[in-house]
Amino acid sequence: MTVIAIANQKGGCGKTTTAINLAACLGEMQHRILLVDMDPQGHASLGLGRHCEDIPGLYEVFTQDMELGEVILRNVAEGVDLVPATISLAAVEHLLADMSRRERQLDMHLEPLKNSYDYIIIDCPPALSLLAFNALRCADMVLVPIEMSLYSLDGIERLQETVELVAEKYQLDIPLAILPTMVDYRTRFTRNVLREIQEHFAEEILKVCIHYTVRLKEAAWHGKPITVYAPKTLGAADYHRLADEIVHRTATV
Amino acid sequence: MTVIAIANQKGGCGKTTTAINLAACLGEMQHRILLVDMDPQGHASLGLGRHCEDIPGLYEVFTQDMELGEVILRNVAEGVDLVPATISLAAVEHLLADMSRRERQLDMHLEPLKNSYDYIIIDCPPALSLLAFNALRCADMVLVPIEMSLYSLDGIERLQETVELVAEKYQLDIPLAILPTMVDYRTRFTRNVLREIQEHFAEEILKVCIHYTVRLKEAAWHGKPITVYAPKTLGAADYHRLADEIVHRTATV
Ligand SMILES: Nc1ncnc2c1ncn2[C@@H]1O[C@H](COP(=O)(O)OP(=O)(O)OP(=O)(O)O)[C@@H](O)[C@H]1O
Ligand SMILES: Nc1ncnc2c1ncn2[C@@H]1O[C@H](COP(=O)(O)OP(=O)(O)OP(=O)(O)O)[C@@H](O)[C@H]1O
Ligand SMILES: [Mg+2]
Ligand SMILES: [Mg+2]
Repeated sequence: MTVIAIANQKGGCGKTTTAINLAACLGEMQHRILLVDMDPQGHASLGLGRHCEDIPGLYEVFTQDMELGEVILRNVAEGVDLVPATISLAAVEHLLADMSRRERQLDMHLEPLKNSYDYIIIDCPPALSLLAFNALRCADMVLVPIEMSLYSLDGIERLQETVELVAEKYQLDIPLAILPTMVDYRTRFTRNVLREIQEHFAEEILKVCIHYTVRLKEAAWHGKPITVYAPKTLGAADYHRLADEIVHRTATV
Repeated sequence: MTVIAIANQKGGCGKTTTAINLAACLGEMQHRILLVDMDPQGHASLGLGRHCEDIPGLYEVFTQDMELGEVILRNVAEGVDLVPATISLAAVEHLLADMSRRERQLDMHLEPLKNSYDYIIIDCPPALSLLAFNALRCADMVLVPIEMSLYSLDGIERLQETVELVAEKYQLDIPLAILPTMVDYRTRFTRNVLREIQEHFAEEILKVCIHYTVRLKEAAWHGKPITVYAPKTLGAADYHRLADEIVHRTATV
């Protein structure tokens, strides 16, 4: 069983898009997947066509009102279950702050479920908040989507420092895997930034890149993973390739 | 004097890009501009070529160690001063939480400066956090950049509710102005989403749209506003048009 946190404090770099489509691809490979929406925006839920405002989610779990198993939505995609998020999750930040073991809350709630899934994928909010720390604390790997820009490049070093902080504090080893997203090979600027990132982070960068394709935006609009909405397109092929590379990298975990 | 908060909890929709380039355009129109970087990522500072890790910024102001006037960087662009942000600003969330009048801290620090500027522009982090509330609390207008997607559309209603909450609590009137960004007119999907947004939010939407153009990414990479990096391009023209529309809308404030 492998826990993958999809994190980057830079906003809009493809975290949710990657969480949904990686989960869907792994599910189609007959792995059992739990997708955890840790972002109060609730976009991993929305992107799978689930409007979760009026149902219990992670907030009720952190407030000890319900078990994690009780809020899971089954089969939101082939082989994929979902722990939904609602806006009330934003209030958890203050709630957790006063708890003992405040960074381990998610880990503790996931513990009883670890035997029922092959992969647990956690979509993180765009911040190095307590919610994000909870995700890092139980991660076997941190997948970092980055778009091609100065701001994204700037954020990686800071994220690396934060992950190292969490790893040292709890004597863990949490490898980082960097995933270039929204890559438009037609522009020289993008190719130059990609090369810069490949040089700076040669050890962490994945072989696969996700191309910029409007099909991925359309898929989210229709509440479906790309593998269902447009299975024969570049976006679907890229995410299948990502799933293969993740399975290969985590096989030894 | 008008305070404009550039806010949207959706990540990566062009908040920082809009803050920098709107400030630069207003500065070239001979208005006196103060750009306040309220995002711990510090990208409004970085996008103007300033690496601020080792200098005092908003964190030192909120901890009462320095006056706001003491941390201002003068003339980062024509007619534009900057209040920089560093990563330590992230710690302010917890610091403010225990203060009385915790949502008014920024307003109180800006008070003595209000006569020295025509516009104060605040770049917000991608969250409805205490930092963002501080910006909303002192705003005369909230400018909401949105990219063309389901996730962006979903976030606007929630942001509207939050702004109304702040306005009611303090008996203020804080108009919202919606700015479509990264608009690629070549795809049918984008044109459909744009039409949907124009129908849903007919009152709040601005006349100007910012086109998708890689020139804006390049400008940030070189630490310059688009008006300096590529003044004769579409990106610069769009932001000049935005500045005109903002001046027109706020003339009566
Ligand atoms: N490869 C891609 N090609 C084209 N558009 C993409 C691609 N990946 C993501 N997008 C679009 O870019 C926007 C940002 O992506 P997404 O919301 O997944 O990022 P995020 O990191 O989860 O954002 P946030 O920081 O708000 O959580 C969305 O509109 C999404 O549909
Ligand atoms: N009109 C545009 N055309 C092309 N690229 C753009 C445009 N506006 C912004 N970008 C790029 O899109 C990315 C996101 O923009 P930006 O960082 O300004 O958004 P943000 O809302 O401030 O993000 P965050 O939520 O992390 O604060 C950046 O790489 C930026 O250079
Ligand atoms: Mg997201
Ligand atoms: Mg920003």
